[in-house]
Amino acid sequence: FSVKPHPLSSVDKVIGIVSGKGGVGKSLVTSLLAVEMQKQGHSSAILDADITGPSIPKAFGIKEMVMTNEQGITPFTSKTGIDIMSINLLLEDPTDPIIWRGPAVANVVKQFWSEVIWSGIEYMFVDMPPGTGDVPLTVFQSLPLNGIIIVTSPQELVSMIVEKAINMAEQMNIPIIGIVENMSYLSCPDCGKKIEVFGKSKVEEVAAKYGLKVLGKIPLEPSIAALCDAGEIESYNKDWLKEAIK
Amino acid sequence: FSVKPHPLSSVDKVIGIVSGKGGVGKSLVTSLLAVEMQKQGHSSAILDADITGPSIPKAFGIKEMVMTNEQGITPFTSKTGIDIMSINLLLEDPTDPIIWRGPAVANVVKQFWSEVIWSGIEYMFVDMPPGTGDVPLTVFQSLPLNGIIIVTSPQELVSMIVEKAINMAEQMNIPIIGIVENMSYLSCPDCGKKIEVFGKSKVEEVAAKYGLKVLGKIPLEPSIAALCDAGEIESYNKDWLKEAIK
Ligand SMILES: Nc1ncnc2c1ncn2[C@@H]1O[C@H](COP(=O)(O)OP(=O)(O)O)[C@@H](O)[C@H]1O
Ligand SMILES: Nc1ncnc2c1ncn2[C@@H]1O[C@H](COP(=O)(O)OP(=O)(O)O)[C@@H](O)[C@H]1O
Ligand SMILES: [Zn+2]
Repeated sequence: FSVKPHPLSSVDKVIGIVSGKGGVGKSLVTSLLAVEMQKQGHSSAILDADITGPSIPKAFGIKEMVMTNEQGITPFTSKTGIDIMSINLLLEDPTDPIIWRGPAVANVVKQFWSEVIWSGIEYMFVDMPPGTGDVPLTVFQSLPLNGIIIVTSPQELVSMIVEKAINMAEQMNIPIIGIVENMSYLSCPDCGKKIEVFGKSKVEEVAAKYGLKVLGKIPLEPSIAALCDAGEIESYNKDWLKEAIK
Repeated sequence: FSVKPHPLSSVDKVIGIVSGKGGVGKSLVTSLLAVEMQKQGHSSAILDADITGPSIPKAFGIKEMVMTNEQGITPFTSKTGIDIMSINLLLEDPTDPIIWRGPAVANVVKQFWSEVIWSGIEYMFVDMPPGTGDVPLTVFQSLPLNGIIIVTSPQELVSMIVEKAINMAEQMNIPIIGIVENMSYLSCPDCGKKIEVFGKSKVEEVAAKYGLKVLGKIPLEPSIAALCDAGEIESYNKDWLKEAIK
């Protein structure tokens, strides 16, 4: 692997979080994994390479990144101690339609790896750009990933997209840690009915078909969307992902 | 505008359907607009340029495209008579991670415009690639769009992304017809409670802020997801978009 980390950095494991389509909750799952891991006492970090929108900075309530000191760039540290660098916070004006081609994104990601001082990190979660096209492929190639976690929603359509993500991981020779299904169902707050908005969960079948581990199933919850909008994802306290962090 | 349509083609209006992030239901809204228009007796078509996944072919139950005769390429015609061409049906193996850069997508879209015989079409809806980056911008530049419709979900985050889409349309000098909010709420099938999964709808405020028309608000409905998975979106019969088709 060509790009060396900053001399003062120490990162044990780098895990890429991928999805076929946008909007299935990949950035949310990245956030929840880092929050859970940090709560369990493992020093965690997030490298946000998802250029489709500022989901991560928004979920953690980050308005701007304070970046440099004499030794190098230091990441933003969240309320519970998670170190975060986001490509979305580099954009001058986030409402300016940006032209990010694959190589430009990969260069920024490489700089995040080689110029930022990540100190004493056990788990770094990388929020990858969605899909399996040009941009995610170049990001895959610019980081020393130890494994990937695939995020999917219950709909049938997505399982074909899951196959694309599996093919990509196999082509890059990176192990798949497992699969998380998000938006599995919604429980009515008044009468408790379990509503399967996007159809019956198929994650067990899809996981069995490809020999993957199901790391968790997260329901649709208004409180999750509200915490993301308020920048308070660190105060979410359900443990849908307890399997994942083992 | 440089690219001429096929000599035997006739298309009155071309409308681009855009969204900031993937997964807000842009392909679904494109499908419902074409279905509604066709029902009202206006001959409609869909040009699917969204490379992030086969949402359109899936929703209409299209397995393969029968393409050519001696005069040129003919689109697929759906059960209710909508003409459809999808970039997703051109891919050899949809599970192969594809590398679609901006120019490659734009070339295919230009071919769909110049080599396909679109006969007697009043409204063509173009399902644009999501976002405001390289790929959607090049597609914008390769079709004679008469206007765009922005699809958004209620979350606060998305309104910043809506601004990006507005900036893009203004830079390209294309009028914005209006904005559709999708996944506005979910009604519990047992007790009827209106659950605002992604927070209170903000579409009126966002529309007022930018002087846009609200063309419709579509709730989250399990029947919509089920019809998409079954390839039967043409049998959806609610009229959430009746404002839009005026
Ligand atoms: N389980 C869930 N319950 C409620 N809202 C969710 C859930 N998962 C995701 N969301 C919301 O949906 C939006 C899209 O999620 P995001 O993580 O940004 O998707 P992606 O990264 O796949 O594009 C976010 O704003 C988030 O708040
Ligand atoms: N209002 C809705 N109710 C239920 N399911 C929906 C709704 N809108 C979209 N979906 C489902 O969500 C998935 C994502 O929608 P899609 O139109 O593909 O999004 P986009 O084109 O923005 O990526 C689709 O499979 C669709 O069936
Ligand atoms: Zn209920």
